[in-house]
Amino acid sequence: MTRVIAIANQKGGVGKTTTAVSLAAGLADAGARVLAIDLDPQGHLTINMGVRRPDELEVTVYNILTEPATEASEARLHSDPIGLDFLPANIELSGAELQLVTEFGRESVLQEKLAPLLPDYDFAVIDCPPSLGLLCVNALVAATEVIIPLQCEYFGMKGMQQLQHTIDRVRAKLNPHLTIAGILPTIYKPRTLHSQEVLELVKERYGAQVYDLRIDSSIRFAETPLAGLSILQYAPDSAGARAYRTLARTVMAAGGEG
Amino acid sequence: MTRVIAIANQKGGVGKTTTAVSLAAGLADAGARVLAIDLDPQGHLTINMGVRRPDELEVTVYNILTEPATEASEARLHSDPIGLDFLPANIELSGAELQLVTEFGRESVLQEKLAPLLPDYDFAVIDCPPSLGLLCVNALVAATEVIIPLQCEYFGMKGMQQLQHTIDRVRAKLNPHLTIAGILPTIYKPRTLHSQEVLELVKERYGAQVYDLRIDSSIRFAETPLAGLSILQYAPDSAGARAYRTLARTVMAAGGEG
Ligand SMILES: Nc1ncnc2c1ncn2[C@@H]1O[C@H](COP(=O)(O)OP(=O)(O)OP(=O)(O)O)[C@@H](O)[C@H]1O
Ligand SMILES: Nc1ncnc2c1ncn2[C@@H]1O[C@H](COP(=O)(O)OP(=O)(O)OP(=O)(O)O)[C@@H](O)[C@H]1O
Ligand SMILES: [Mg+2]
Ligand SMILES: [Mg+2]
Repeated sequence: MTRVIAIANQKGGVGKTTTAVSLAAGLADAGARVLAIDLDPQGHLTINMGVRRPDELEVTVYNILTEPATEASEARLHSDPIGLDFLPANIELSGAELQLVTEFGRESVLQEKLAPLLPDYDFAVIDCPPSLGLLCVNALVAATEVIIPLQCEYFGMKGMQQLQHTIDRVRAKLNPHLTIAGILPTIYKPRTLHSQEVLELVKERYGAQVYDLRIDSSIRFAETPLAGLSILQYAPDSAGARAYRTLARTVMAAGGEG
Repeated sequence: MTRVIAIANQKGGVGKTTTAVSLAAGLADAGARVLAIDLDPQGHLTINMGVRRPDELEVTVYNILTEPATEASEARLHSDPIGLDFLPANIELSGAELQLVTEFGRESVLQEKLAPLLPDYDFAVIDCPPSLGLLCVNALVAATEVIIPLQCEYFGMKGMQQLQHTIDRVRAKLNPHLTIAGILPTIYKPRTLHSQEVLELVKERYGAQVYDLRIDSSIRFAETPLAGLSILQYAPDSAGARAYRTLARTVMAAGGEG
């Protein structure tokens, strides 16, 4: 049974794409067969996989979601350096939410389209846009588990309740098996009191749901999309690469109980 | 004529809310009458104005946009320490986009609702969510000008073309007077080559549209929402406060030519 991990948080700029790319790369690095899925019209995961001009792609996730006859495999691309397959996105995807609104079963279109593809993989990792709309809900319905990147700043904390509420509603109505794999502290600034205070608050409030590791802030992360690589290839001996390798090992060891 | 400034960029976490709050505070500090407007369901501008529990508010921007009988003045609140009025938002606002989809003139609901209120103010500053959906389009239709915060990282640059394309379409079809007041480099990390390289690329590509100032990265910004203050009150002598005061002066001096 393929584990499908959604990387979600409606707060912008907290490291969703970076986590999706780095975790997917870490799982592939450890020998797993991995499919990364870009569900954000910004197409940042697609860019990070080395696609220079996402807007020139013929078939993307947009076509999969809005064209019944288009199969997910038709959009599938491969990143040699990172060692995994991915389903790309571009700005066309921003039209999908409006188009899906009136469809029957609009929340499970992605799940249905992925079903024939998933047996080829051990893991699928979905990068979500910064909102809780239909694209994000489609990811949560298709997912077996959710990882929530949480930037260690005050604004980063404020959206958590709303996100957990959305996950609870999806679990109750659409996907009873959905679990929260964990909350991942990201862009942590060790030399600031603010990051420490926020992390302590998050651990107090969410306890064991918070991974026992954190991703420290490093400019190396911002450089990786330019190279079309994940942090594991771009700066293999960096603290960031080590942290995401640890996350990948933790995720693999959890074996899906979430 | 009230100048209405939308702070927009679909990329998440680039400093939209921080710029909206800091600029509005800077304009108020300089003696202007200012209305800040929260158009993001995350309600972060509302939280930054000192509202501890936005979800408990009776009347918000959501009601203004979806209830014809509700006037904008009914949602108006005031921040004493920052010295301005604001229209709050909370998560209910995430339902507005779907509700507006089938309305006639759905793009100009905000503009119509603001019209009776604007004569009380010299400036209105609108904080946009991290997307280019109907909420953002409503802001661009109501606005006289747009300020684009741009984080000096590779991902920060990639959305610019799409944003300019959306602004062009709004100008062509809905709001012929809309101008780009400027592109504001934010969260600049002076000790990194990456920030310098990205800023140079942005200045090369967008020339005079880029403000001749930049907002350097500082953890003080992340602390301000906790205090319900802008950087101008929270750390008045900091580089960040000085930079946003300079921005406010630049905006006032431009007098609306954009
Ligand atoms: N640990 C880190 N340290 C420093 N910078 C980071 C880190 N993780 C990500 N970044 C950088 O911070 C910015 C935001 O990260 P990213 O784009 O992955 O967030 P996101 O949540 O996917 O944003 P969006 O909400 O727009 O989709 C990017 O420029 C990225 O390169
Ligand atoms: N110049 C700065 N230096 C350091 N941190 C900053 C700066 N400006 C903003 N921040 C912090 O970075 C984070 C993102 O900023 P902010 O929330 O204002 O961005 P945004 O574009 O409004 O995000 P969203 O897309 O989620 O609405 C916040 O924690 C904020 O406090
Ligand atoms: Mg992203
Ligand atoms: Mg914001």
